[in-house]
Amino acid sequence: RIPDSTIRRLPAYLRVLESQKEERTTSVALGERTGYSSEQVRKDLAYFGAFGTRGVGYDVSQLGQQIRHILGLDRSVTAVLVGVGHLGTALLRYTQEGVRDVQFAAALDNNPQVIGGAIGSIVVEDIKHLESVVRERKIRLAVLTVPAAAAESVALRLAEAGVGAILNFAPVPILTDQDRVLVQNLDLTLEMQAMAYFVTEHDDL
Amino acid sequence: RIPDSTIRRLPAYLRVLESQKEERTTSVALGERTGYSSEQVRKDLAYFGAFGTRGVGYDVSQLGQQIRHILGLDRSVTAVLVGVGHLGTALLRYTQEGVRDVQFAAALDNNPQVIGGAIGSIVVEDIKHLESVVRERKIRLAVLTVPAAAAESVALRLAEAGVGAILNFAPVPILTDQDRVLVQNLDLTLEMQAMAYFVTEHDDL
Ligand SMILES: NC(=O)c1ccc[n+]([C@@H]2O[C@H](COP(=O)([O-])OP(=O)(O)OC[C@H]3O[C@@H](n4cnc5c(N)ncnc54)[C@H](O)[C@@H]3O)[C@@H](O)[C@H]2O)c1
Ligand SMILES: NC(=O)c1ccc[n+]([C@@H]2O[C@H](COP(=O)([O-])OP(=O)(O)OC[C@H]3O[C@@H](n4cnc5c(N)ncnc54)[C@H](O)[C@@H]3O)[C@@H](O)[C@H]2O)c1
Repeated sequence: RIPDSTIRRLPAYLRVLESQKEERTTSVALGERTGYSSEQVRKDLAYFGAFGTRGVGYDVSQLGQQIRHILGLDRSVTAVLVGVGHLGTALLRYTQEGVRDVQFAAALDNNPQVIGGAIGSIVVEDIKHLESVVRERKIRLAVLTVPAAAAESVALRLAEAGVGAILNFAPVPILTDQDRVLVQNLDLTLEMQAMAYFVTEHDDL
Repeated sequence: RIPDSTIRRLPAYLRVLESQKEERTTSVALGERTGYSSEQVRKDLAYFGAFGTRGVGYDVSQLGQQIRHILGLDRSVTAVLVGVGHLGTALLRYTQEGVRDVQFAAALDNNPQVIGGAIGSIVVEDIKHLESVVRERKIRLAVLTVPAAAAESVALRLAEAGVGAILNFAPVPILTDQDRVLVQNLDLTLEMQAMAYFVTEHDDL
């Protein structure tokens, strides 16, 4: 079995491989462009039998296909987005611009002024249809971009309707006392905090 | 010196510590709530001398303060956001909602209909003032949420004005042939891809 922490790094390797023009790459090059050490890259790739050839490295297109297969991207993943406000709209538009491997099959909201509007090819539907949308379209993944106050109640409905994972942007923990649904909390300010370190002066630690 | 990969994990530990009610925690608990292994947590914390007490763990408030100091969060970091569209607006609002450690000191756009508008306490300014805004307010960090076509030219102006790091959301690489300014590319669909793995069926790998 491949460790979860390795799986979480694979999309970053895939991004680099897909934006690369050369036919071959090395663990050092992949490391530099993703921020991981070259040992970490070698270790991760070895889990699924990609060892590369000493002195020559890895074949870019073959490695990309291997990672796509592992992530299940060769079988397209459908997701539902709930909360079509500023962040939700930006995400819906972004996943329809160019080749993004995850497509939204539905977008839900509770505001009558938002319901019925189109974002690219997706028409926003009323959240009252959440259960039937998730079941009929076999949706396994949800992205939650509702205000903090609505997050837990919407997450409970998604879990009961059968999603397997939720990417949560609301700044509150959700579904904390169960472990059937995978919850990933994302905080864009965390990225900013990490960068703050690199631009502020430091006394000797 | 603390390795960059450790620094990148510290904000995630800080989030967990700050949402914790208990007075003590352990590397296992921190690992579970952030997704890293407990060995990784112990190794990271040991870099700055936080060893915890065997069997008792770490003091939550003390560890939080240590991490805040290392990340330079006890000296507030000011940032500029460029491109006040859907994503930019969501980020500006979010960083003003509750205690977020990074504050935006300015928001810039080139659309006359956006300039002069207020998002919380921030009034959007014209991007033609980029240089003077960065210099006069001593801004070291920039967040780029402009369309792909504008990303490189805006990034060059930010670099020349003196920012030290850019968090880039546009789906194109920027400032690739220099290494004075730190660039971090962020792709929210990467998180979705990693989660897709956990919800799709896998043949034996
Ligand atoms: N994690 C991060 O880094 C980050 C960054 C920006 C925003 N956020 C968070 O993301 C969320 C969305 O932010 P935004 O700026 O897009 O907010 P917004 O107010 O623009 O959008 C919220 C949307 O959710 C809808 N909504 C509200 N209650 C609902 C419910 N019960 N069911 C269905 N839809 C509902 C609203 O109609 C609206 O369209 C907020 O929780 C915010 O704190 C997080
Ligand atoms: N990385 C990700 O996961 C992710 C997710 C969503 C969106 N995006 C990207 O983020 C960017 C913003 O997305 P959005 O949905 O908010 O787009 P948007 O069109 O709503 O916003 C873009 C804003 O930039 C401004 N702008 C355009 N050219 C400019 C220039 N030269 N100088 C200053 N301002 C300028 C526009 O006036 C507008 O306000 C896009 O590049 C999009 O692809 C990335």
